[in-house]
Amino acid sequence: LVDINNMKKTYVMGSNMVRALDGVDLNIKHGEYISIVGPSGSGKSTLMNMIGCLDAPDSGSYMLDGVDVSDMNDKELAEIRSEKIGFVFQGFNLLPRLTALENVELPLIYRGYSHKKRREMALEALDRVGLGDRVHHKPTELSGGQMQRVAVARALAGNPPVLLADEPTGNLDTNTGKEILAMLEKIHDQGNTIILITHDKELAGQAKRRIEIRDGRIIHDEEVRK
Amino acid sequence: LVDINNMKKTYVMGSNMVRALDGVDLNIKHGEYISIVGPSGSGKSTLMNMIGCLDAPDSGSYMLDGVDVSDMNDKELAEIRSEKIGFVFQGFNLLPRLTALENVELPLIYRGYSHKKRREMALEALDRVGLGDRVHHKPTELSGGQMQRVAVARALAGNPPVLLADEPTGNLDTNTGKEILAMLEKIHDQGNTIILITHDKELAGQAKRRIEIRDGRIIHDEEVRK
Ligand SMILES: Nc1ncnc2c1ncn2[C@@H]1O[C@H](COP(=O)(O)OP(=O)(O)OP(=O)(O)O)[C@@H](O)[C@H]1O
Ligand SMILES: Nc1ncnc2c1ncn2[C@@H]1O[C@H](COP(=O)(O)OP(=O)(O)OP(=O)(O)O)[C@@H](O)[C@H]1O
Ligand SMILES: [Mg+2]
Ligand SMILES: [Mg+2]
Repeated sequence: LVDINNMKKTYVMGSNMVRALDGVDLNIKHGEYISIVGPSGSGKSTLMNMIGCLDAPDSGSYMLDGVDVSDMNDKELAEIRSEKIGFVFQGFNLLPRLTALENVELPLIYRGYSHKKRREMALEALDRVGLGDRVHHKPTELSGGQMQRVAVARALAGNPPVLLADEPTGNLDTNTGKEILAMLEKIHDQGNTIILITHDKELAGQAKRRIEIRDGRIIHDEEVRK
Repeated sequence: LVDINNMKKTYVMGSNMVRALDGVDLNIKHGEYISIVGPSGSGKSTLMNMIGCLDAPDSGSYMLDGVDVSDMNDKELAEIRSEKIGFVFQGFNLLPRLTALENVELPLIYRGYSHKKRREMALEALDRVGLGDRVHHKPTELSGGQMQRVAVARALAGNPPVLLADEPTGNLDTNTGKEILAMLEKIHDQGNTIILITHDKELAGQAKRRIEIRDGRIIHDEEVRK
């Protein structure tokens, strides 16, 4: 699924160079359940954005399902993002003027579902994350953990084959976090691929393979469960 | 310090009533170290915003240091917020066009510190949270956990007698979170008051008193440590 070779990303700030990714090699097969861990600022979100085609590296290659991502045009990239990948952003990235329901429906519009079908899928996803009674609230009318759950519902609603989740439970109490964990287990059992950035030990423990990042490099990469 | 009686806050959404705070009684003395826990959406941030004078209840009273908050004018409230209270917001609330350093200096400007003194205090606070090499980055040039730490530094820089921290470690790895924990311990030892909303068991375990909220009501309130 993912084949990344010697990927680098450097930000230049005046005379400073921030090496966000400093030579990353990564190979991910379909159906894997991977956790990415590491200190704050180590490059996890940057790597996730590359995998999700939201950003481009300065050097190195990225083959997604056998196709070189750097050869794709904007239209092809947008198509991949809306059809193949569900993304839970670390900062949620909800649209402030849309309700929870409209936010969750948004990716489904690009996939061509009927209005009736979209509404049904979005309501079901919001119900799954425990927000059935908050569907018409806008982001400013939701608690921090509720906004986070809307972001999760939006990523899951279209049942994407690849789920990229960046800290999906950072604002949730233990019980609600466990419900999200169970949801991810189920999605993985159905054959989907999950790549999860998390600081939560329990969530990380659920994954089958654990990748540890430090200073823009992968320092450990091992199978941890069968 | 804080004396809250039968506080209520209800949001009306069409025909729905969301009782965010449903009759809260709370008494907090100077120098206490309190954790507020409870499920996502239970009313923790709403209560914190009331304590920090950022919001006003529909009914009930709030005496802060013996003065009725509902009697205060905007100028007095602003003064309290900038001089007595340091606030770490759940959503960070950093100004996107200012650097980390400028964001941390902002509350110090209102307190009348000289330019030189402000810069010194802000640099020291950023250094304490491990961001000494990120001071000129804007929020979009920082990782999620780095933004969170800027929010913590901004609250601590002016050494406020009361610290209100809403989920200050949700985006941090365990080690960085422990450093924030140690910082809070130290601030408390110096005699300051800390009120902390957290889902983190370790952070909650550090507090001396634990308040549990559910559906807008306090269901437990007990001393847990000496
Ligand atoms: N402006 C609003 N309009 C309607 N409902 C609101 C509004 N603001 C908050 N709420 C509701 O009030 C309740 C309490 O919100 P609050 O932010 O205090 O929860 P919380 O305990 O901090 O949750 P979390 O742990 O997820 O941060 C939530 O159920 C939320 O949906
Ligand atoms: N636009 C930018 N300009 C300069 N530096 C940047 C920029 N974006 C990110 N960085 C830096 O790149 C590094 C990696 O950032 P990234 O967001 O990938 O970290 P992370 O591992 O996700 O951290 P966290 O756990 O705190 O979310 C950070 O040290 C950050 O300061
Ligand atoms: Mg990140
Ligand atoms: Mg909250």
